[in-house]
This record gives sequence, structure tokens and C-alpha cells, in this order.
Amino acid sequence: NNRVVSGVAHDLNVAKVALFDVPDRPGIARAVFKALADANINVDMIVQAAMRDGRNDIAFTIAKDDLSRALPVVERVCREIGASGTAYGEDLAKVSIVGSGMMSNPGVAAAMFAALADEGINIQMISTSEIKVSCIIAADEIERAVNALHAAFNL
Amino acid sequence: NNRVVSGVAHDLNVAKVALFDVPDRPGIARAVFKALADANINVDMIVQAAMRDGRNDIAFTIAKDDLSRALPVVERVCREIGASGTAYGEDLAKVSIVGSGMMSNPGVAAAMFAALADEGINIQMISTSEIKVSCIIAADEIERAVNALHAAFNL
Ligand SMILES: C[C@@H](O)[C@H](N)C(=O)O
Ligand SMILES: C[C@@H](O)[C@H](N)C(=O)O
Repeated sequence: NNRVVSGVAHDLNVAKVALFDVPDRPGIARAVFKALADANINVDMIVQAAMRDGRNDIAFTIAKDDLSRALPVVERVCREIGASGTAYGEDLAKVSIVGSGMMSNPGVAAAMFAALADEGINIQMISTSEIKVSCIIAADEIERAVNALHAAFNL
Repeated sequence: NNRVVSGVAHDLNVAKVALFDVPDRPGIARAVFKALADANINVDMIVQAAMRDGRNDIAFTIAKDDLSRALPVVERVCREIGASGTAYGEDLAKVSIVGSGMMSNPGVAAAMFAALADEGINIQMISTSEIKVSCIIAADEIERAVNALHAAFNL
């Protein structure tokens, strides 16, 4: 088990932003993230899940201090592309499990989600790569989250 | 520029599945992915973007051949947790840019999205890590996507 997940990482310098009901057509993701790049805002996680009725939601995370600069940019893009609205969240943290053995182990992400659920911790955003599963949770839950994940994966 | 993005990867063995309007409370992500793990279905990308009205959408990708086994599992979980419905997609591909220099370069994801947009390629799902930005697109667009990304990043 130690070989599958080799560590738990966390980041408290996290804010999230979302755009709702963006048109699901080429050029929309570029419009959003080019505007942020032009404003020199560093984006960490980007997540876009599933289209419904020709629309999709896009959420991303940035450093806490960049929120006040990012929001006007996002609101302008929201109007330009005809999205239905925006939302943001502060007082957040990112918690991740990291490991090279995760790819062919179906239960690993499920075990992370179970460990957080057993602590009553709500998972606000999820993003993955082959070697990492990252969840956004409330900042005041990070200690319990990290401890629960260390216990779940014998770390 | 070569040092920021070091490569383009792609995967044609991809199907996507989504659950809509899952209750946004602890234990829901576990319910979905434990059911898939118990059915021995390997999950690649998992994305969950933004909550609205106490609900969220969860999308994930699996190997094409696992779709027929995954759908009954997902439909059952959908009913159990009170989600509004499910959807799936076939004939898909995952295309990714990979690089260790991406983290502090705001424009890199934007440049990937721009290269795909310039080809008229629609981005269906997005997931990121510090060293990778992955997009799900139609399978028949993968060649143009990979070529466009090689050109955009001088690879
Ligand atoms: C929603 C957004 O990702 C859109 N599909 C695009 O390609 O830009
Ligand atoms: C939507 C789902 O991720 C839920 N918030 C959970 O914690 O399981």
C-alpha cells in the first residue's frame, strides 16, 4: 500500500473561481484563460466536467491574493462569452495524494474520497493526473484531512 | 518555450461518463468511485468543477472497453444518491501537454486551448496537475490536435 500512494500534499494558498453555463464551443476555454494570463494571474487547477444542453461549467483555482484581481477579469469574460454567472470561494485548501502506483489501482481515488467522507469533509472540486488526485476542501478541515489520508494510506 | 512544455501525449482508448446534479455533501464521491472500484473498473481522469444550488456534476474517463460494464454501475449509483441523470461519450481521445515549467507560466494552458480553438476543436473535459494539462476531444480530431500542439510549443 505504501508503494501505491507515496505521500500527501496540501496547499492553503487557494481560492476557487467558477463560470457557469459557458457555451460549449471552440474558443471559450481560450477566452477565459487568455484573459487571466494577460492579467498575469497564475492558474493552478483547471476543471471542466460535463456538457449539458450545449453548456458547460469551468472552475479553476488561483492563489488567495490573486482573487481580487481575477474576479473583474472573470466577470468581464463571463459577459463577453454569454455565461450565466460566476462564483468564487475563499478559505479553501487543496489536499492531494501522490503516487506512481495509482494508475492501475481502481480503488485509490475511492479510498481518498472515503477517508475524507469518514471525517465529514465535503469535497468541493476534484482534479486528477496519473500520479495525483487533488481535492479542494474547506481550509479549516485541512489538518483532519491530512491526518485521515496519512492513516488511510499508512503514511 | 521548449523548456516549459516538453511534450504532447495522447490516448485514444477513452470513454467519458458523467453524473449530473449529485448532492454536494460528504460521501457522494466515495459512493460513485467505490462502486466503480468494486466492479474493477479503472478510472483515469476524475473532474468535479463547481457547486450550484447544493448540487455538483462529476465526470470521469475510463477505457473504451469498460463502458458497457461501467454504465449499469453508474446508473445504479445515480438512483441511489439521487442524482438527476447520467451521460456518456465514446469516440473520444485525451490530449495532454506535459512539462515541468508550466507551474509559474500563466499562459501555457491558455496557449494549449488557443491551439485547439484555432483548429475548431471543441474541448469536452479539462483536468490539470502541476506538470500536465489534459483535454478530452473527439477521437477524429486527435491528429490535428497533436500537430497543432507540437507547432504551438515548438516541439
Ligand atoms: C467549454 C469550453 O471548454 C469549450 N468547449 C471550448 O472548447 O473552449
Ligand atoms: C459532490 C461530491 O464530491 C461531494 N461533495 C463529496 O464530498 O463527496
